Amino acid sequence: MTRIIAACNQKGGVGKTTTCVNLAAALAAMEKRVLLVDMDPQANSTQGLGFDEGFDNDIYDAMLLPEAEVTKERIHGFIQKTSMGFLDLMPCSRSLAGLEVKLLSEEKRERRLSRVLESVRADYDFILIDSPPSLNILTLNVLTAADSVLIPIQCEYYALQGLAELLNTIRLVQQSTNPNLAIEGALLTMYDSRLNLSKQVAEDVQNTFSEKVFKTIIPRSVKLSEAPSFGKPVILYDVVSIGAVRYMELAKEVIEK
Amino acid sequence: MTRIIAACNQKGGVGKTTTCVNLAAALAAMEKRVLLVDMDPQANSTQGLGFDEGFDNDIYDAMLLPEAEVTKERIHGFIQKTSMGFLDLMPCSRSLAGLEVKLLSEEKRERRLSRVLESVRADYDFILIDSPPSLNILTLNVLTAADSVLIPIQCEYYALQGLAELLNTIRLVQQSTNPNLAIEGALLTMYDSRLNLSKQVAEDVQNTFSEKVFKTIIPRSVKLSEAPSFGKPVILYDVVSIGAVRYMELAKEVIEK
Ligand SMILES: Nc1ncnc2c1ncn2[C@@H]1O[C@H](COP(=O)(O)OP(=O)(O)OP(=O)(O)O)[C@@H](O)[C@H]1O
Ligand SMILES: Nc1ncnc2c1ncn2[C@@H]1O[C@H](COP(=O)(O)OP(=O)(O)OP(=O)(O)O)[C@@H](O)[C@H]1O
Ligand SMILES: [Mg+2]
Ligand SMILES: [Mg+2]
Repeated sequence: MTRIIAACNQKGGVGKTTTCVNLAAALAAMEKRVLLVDMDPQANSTQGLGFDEGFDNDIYDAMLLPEAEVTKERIHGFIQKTSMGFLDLMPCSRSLAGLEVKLLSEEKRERRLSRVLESVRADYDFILIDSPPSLNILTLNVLTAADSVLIPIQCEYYALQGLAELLNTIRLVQQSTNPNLAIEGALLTMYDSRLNLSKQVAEDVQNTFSEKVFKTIIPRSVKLSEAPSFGKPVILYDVVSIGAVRYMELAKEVIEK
Repeated sequence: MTRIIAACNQKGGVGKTTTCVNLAAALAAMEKRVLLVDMDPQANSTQGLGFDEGFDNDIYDAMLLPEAEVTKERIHGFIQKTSMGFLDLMPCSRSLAGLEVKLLSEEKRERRLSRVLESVRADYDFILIDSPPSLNILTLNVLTAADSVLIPIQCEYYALQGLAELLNTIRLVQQSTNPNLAIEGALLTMYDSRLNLSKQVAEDVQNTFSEKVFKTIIPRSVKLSEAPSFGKPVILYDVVSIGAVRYMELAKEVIEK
């Protein structure tokens, strides 16, 4: 049973891309068939897996296809194999930022991503979606297409402030375009056990999300921020680093849920 | 001669808000009259100065006023005094996210912020504008209203990737809505002298921006991330911390340019 999980949080720089790339690689290392979908025009997930040029066919083109052309064979033409077996990527480029204007007058514009992913859902165990730091039509498409939302929360003050707005948006989507949308969990990122601030944020998050907080906590780790410059997930860059270990633990937790 | 400086970078979490709040406070400590304008619907600059409820009148309402009503007296009704002399705030709230839809069919929609700020420009020495992590109508308004752009660059790999896109957008604005827009400079943030990654990024930024890189570098500093939870700029939270010292140095550099 395929699970489509979106990493969402409109606060910038909280670890959405880092979580998508490394959780996807960890699940693939456990021989789960994984598709990573990059829905952020910054294309950081695409870069994090080592791709850097614009593809002729990317998620932007797939979302603009007429409904009749959205078939499994056609959509697989937009998907790239990565250096890891079991891990595929649906890349994006800056042109994705132009989707908002292009879709304005279209019907069911918030379901474009959903119909693309449904056509290939059966070929994967997990589909992970990276989203931009905003609550716009791209994020609406992501929340409409997903079965559940994984919320990365940086252990910082400003990152806490935006949670109410995010939960509000999730509720609105549940009442309109995606009644089955669930919360996969809140993931604490860039945690530094030496800092009071990290402990305070962790406590607040536990109070807000209670049992929905992942037991796995991702600490601040240099290897995690170095790995993208080599175009590799951290388990291929430094498999014994704390970042690699924790994302493997997170993958186990996600599988067992 | 008033200078309107915008902090812009569509990459999330690079230090836009931290730079706006602390540079504004440092300039005010040097008895420059400063207005900080929060143009990010997350309202982090508003929170960073200790305000947390939605105001009846904020930047959203000011931008929707009919042109004839945009007068100095009227706009000062949208401006809040802060706990620091010489520092005023034009707050925002989440409703700002709705401006995009509201302005769609309006003429000169990218000039709404500019006409608001021009009405009070003479009352300040510096007007600093915090922007959201995206290149949308809000950021377009910010770039159209500004005299120059200060680009915070986090010393991380992903933060480098988005620079070409940002410089591209600045060029487009210079060719259309704001021919006089200049680059104030690139500011290295969250620099950690122990990390190769920080040194590599700093080198790349020097190569891209050459003399336009601020001599002042902002190191990673816990006091900078703790200060917002007390609703204070870092110079009021811990004036001897390295974060406070560096933002004071940055203020001097900005004044001398
Ligand atoms: N646990 C960690 N330890 C150290 N650095 C990290 C960690 N997680 C992420 N980073 C680094 O912090 C920066 C922000 O993370 P990332 O880009 O994944 O966040 P994001 O939420 O995707 O940002 P955006 O909002 O721009 O999409 C990146 O440079 C990344 O390499
Ligand atoms: N020099 C620094 N040292 C330590 N922490 C910092 C520093 N600068 C910023 N931070 C922290 O890093 C996080 C990101 O910074 P900030 O929110 O200012 O970035 P931003 O670019 O405004 O983010 P967004 O894209 O969401 O608007 C915040 O929690 C902030 O407190
Ligand atoms: Mg990202
Ligand atoms: Mg900000």
